Amino acid sequence: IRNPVRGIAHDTDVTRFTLVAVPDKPGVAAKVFHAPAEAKINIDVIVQNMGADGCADLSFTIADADYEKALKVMEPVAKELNAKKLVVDQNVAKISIVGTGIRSHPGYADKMFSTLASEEINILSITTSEIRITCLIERDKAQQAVKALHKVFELEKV
Amino acid sequence: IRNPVRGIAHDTDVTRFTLVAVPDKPGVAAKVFHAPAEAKINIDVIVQNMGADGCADLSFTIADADYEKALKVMEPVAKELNAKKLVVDQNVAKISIVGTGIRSHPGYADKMFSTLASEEINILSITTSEIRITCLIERDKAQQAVKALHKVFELEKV
Ligand SMILES: C[C@@H](O)[C@H](N)C(=O)O
Ligand SMILES: C[C@@H](O)[C@H](N)C(=O)O
Repeated sequence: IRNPVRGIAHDTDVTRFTLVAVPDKPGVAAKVFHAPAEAKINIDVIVQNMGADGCADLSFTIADADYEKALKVMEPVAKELNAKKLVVDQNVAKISIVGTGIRSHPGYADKMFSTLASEEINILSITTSEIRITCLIERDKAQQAVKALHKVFELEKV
Repeated sequence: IRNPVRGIAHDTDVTRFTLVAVPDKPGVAAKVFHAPAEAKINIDVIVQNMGADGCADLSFTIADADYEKALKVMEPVAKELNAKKLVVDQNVAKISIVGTGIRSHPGYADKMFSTLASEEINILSITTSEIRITCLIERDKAQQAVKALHKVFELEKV
């Protein structure tokens, strides 16, 4: 039976911005993402999880080269929204397992997370789609993560 | 020029589980997702954003029909991890804009979020992939959201 995981993707050219504790009400996400859109900054992963006490954290990733530009654009936005803080993390990398079978196979997330756990690699963020499970991890752990995942998912290194 | 957004997808058969404030260290995500994998529960969207004070929130969505089964499986896990709480939200729906052009067009997230904002629909969660921007919103707002997004992205209702 064909391996539902067809590859491991990784990207170390990743900088994460997080606006911590912005108001969790209509219009806030629009305000946050209008600024980088106007500045034509390419945004990759956007993450917002469940809020608490009327606030939520909004994160997004960009290429390292856009850091200065994004900081300039996001600092005033974070202020206007009264964000608790604006956090920038450049020590991140994006690791994904990719395959058409992923979502219908309940064990894949478990398998990916267990593999990173046994390598003692901390998972900083998780998002999924029908064909991909994506984690952010520390940048210096990227090669180790890719190697371990290739082994566990029995893939030829591509 | 072809419309990079080829459709609006929505799903109202969505229940969200969130383990609030679990330890943000290796092995935790694996522990959380091992249990539903063993119980063969199909998991759709997984979200984890940046942690704080050594803890992180882990969320996932399932079909409404799996609620009882998932609750039975997750309650002990939440206890063992000393989660601050286990939150279940059944009043959610998943709305996505789908299209191959999405990630390379900086304005799409802004456009989607602004549309929901002008409908006064609160965005409860956000995740993205190369071809999709997905939001969780309140279930009773799903039809209104789909209608508004179809209009804004100039799509034939499918
Ligand atoms: C936090 C942000 O997503 C807010 N809930 C909004 O709808 O814009
Ligand atoms: C919170 C959880 O993802 C943890 N960081 C882990 O690596 O398992």
